[in-house]
Amino acid sequence: LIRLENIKKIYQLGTVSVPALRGVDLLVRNNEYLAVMGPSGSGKSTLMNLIGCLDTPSEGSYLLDGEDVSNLSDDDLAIIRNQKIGFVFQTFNLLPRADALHNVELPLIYRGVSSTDRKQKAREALEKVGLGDRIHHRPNELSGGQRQRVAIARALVNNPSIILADEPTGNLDTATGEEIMEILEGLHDQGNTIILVTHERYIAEYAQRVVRLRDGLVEIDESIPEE
Amino acid sequence: LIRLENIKKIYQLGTVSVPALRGVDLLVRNNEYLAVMGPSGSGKSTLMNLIGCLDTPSEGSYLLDGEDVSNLSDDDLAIIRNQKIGFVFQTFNLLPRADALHNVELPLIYRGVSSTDRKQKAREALEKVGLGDRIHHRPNELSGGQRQRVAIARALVNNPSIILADEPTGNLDTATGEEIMEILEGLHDQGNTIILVTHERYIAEYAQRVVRLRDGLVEIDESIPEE
Ligand SMILES: Nc1ncnc2c1ncn2[C@@H]1O[C@H](COP(=O)(O)OP(=O)(O)OP(=O)(O)O)[C@@H](O)[C@H]1O
Ligand SMILES: Nc1ncnc2c1ncn2[C@@H]1O[C@H](COP(=O)(O)OP(=O)(O)OP(=O)(O)O)[C@@H](O)[C@H]1O
Ligand SMILES: [Mg+2]
Ligand SMILES: [Mg+2]
Repeated sequence: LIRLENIKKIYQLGTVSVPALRGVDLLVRNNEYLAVMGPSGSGKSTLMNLIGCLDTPSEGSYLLDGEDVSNLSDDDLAIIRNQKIGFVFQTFNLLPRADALHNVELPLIYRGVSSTDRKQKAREALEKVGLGDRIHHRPNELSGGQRQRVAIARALVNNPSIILADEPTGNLDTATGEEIMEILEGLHDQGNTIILVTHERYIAEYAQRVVRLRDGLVEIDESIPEE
Repeated sequence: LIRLENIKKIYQLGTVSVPALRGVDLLVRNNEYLAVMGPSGSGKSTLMNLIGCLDTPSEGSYLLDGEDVSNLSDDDLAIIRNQKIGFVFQTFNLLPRADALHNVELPLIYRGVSSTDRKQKAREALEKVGLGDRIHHRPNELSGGQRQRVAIARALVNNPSIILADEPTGNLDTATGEEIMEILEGLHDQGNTIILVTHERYIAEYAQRVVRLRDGLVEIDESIPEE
């Protein structure tokens, strides 16, 4: 499903080059459940942005469903992102002037869903993450963990087959974090593919496999034994 | 040092009232080390904003060092914040167009420190959190955990006697999180007062006492036995 070969990403800041990824190989099959871990600054979000077609590598190839992503136009990439990929950003990236409901509606608007249908789907997605009574709050009228849950609801509302979640429980207490993990567990059981970045051991344990980055390279890539 | 009595905070959203804090009593002595925990949306950040003089309660009283905070002007509050309190925000709140060095310099500029001195102090604060090689990166050129560490460096650069940290390790891998906790440990040993919000057990264990909120009220307030 996802095949990354010798992926490099170098950020250019004036005269300074920052090699965020220095040659990453990664193969992810359909319906796998992967946890990405590693120190702060090791390249996890950069890797997620590349997998999620939000950015392009400096070198290397990325085949998504057999298709070479680097050959696609921006419009094609936007369609793929909208139809196949649900992305929970590490820093949420919500529209500050729109309320929770409207933020979650956005992927449905892009897909051309009717106004009545998308309001209902967005409401249901928010209820699922425990925010049914916060749908008209804007991001600055929500707690940190509530904003994170709006970002999660938005990522899931289009029923994507690939879910990329960057620290989805970083701002959530343990109990709420486990509710979110239950939702992801259900989506995995339905056949979807899940890649999540986390620094918390108990969250990584929901996955079947852990890939650990260090300094822009894969340090460890191994299955988690089932219990 | 910090005395909160019957503190209430009600947010008004049009016709809807959101009671974020519903009568909180809290006494914190000089040099205490307190962890605040509780479910997402239970009022932790609201409480921190009130303690940090960033917001005022709807009801109840707040005495800081024996002084009634509700009687102070905005200018007085700003001076107290700058001199006494270091605040690490849950969502970092960095200036997007300023680099890390300048973001960390801000509290020193406000205090009137000379340009040479403050550049040096800001640089040292960033080195202390492991970002010596990122001082000219702007927030969008930093990883999530690096932005969080810039926010931490900024909170500590003025040597505040009260440190309020809202989920300071939420975006940090365990090893980097422990480095930050070591810094806080050192500051506590020097006689400062630390209040941190966290949802992670192993972070709370650095504190001497845990206050647990639920639905805007204190549910538990107890010491952590020393080991
Ligand atoms: N400006 C606001 N207007 C209306 N409601 C608000 C506002 N800010 C916060 N709230 C509400 O007040 C409640 C408490 O928010 P607060 O940010 O203190 O929670 P928290 O305990 O820090 O949560 P988290 O762990 O998710 O960060 C939440 O239910 C939130 O929706
Ligand atoms: N736009 C950019 N320009 C320059 N350097 C960047 C940029 N974005 C990220 N970096 C650098 O690339 C490296 C990897 O960043 P990335 O966000 O992938 O790390 P991460 O593993 O997600 O870290 P964290 O756990 O802290 O979120 C970091 O050292 C960061 O400073
Ligand atoms: Mg990251
Ligand atoms: Mg909060």
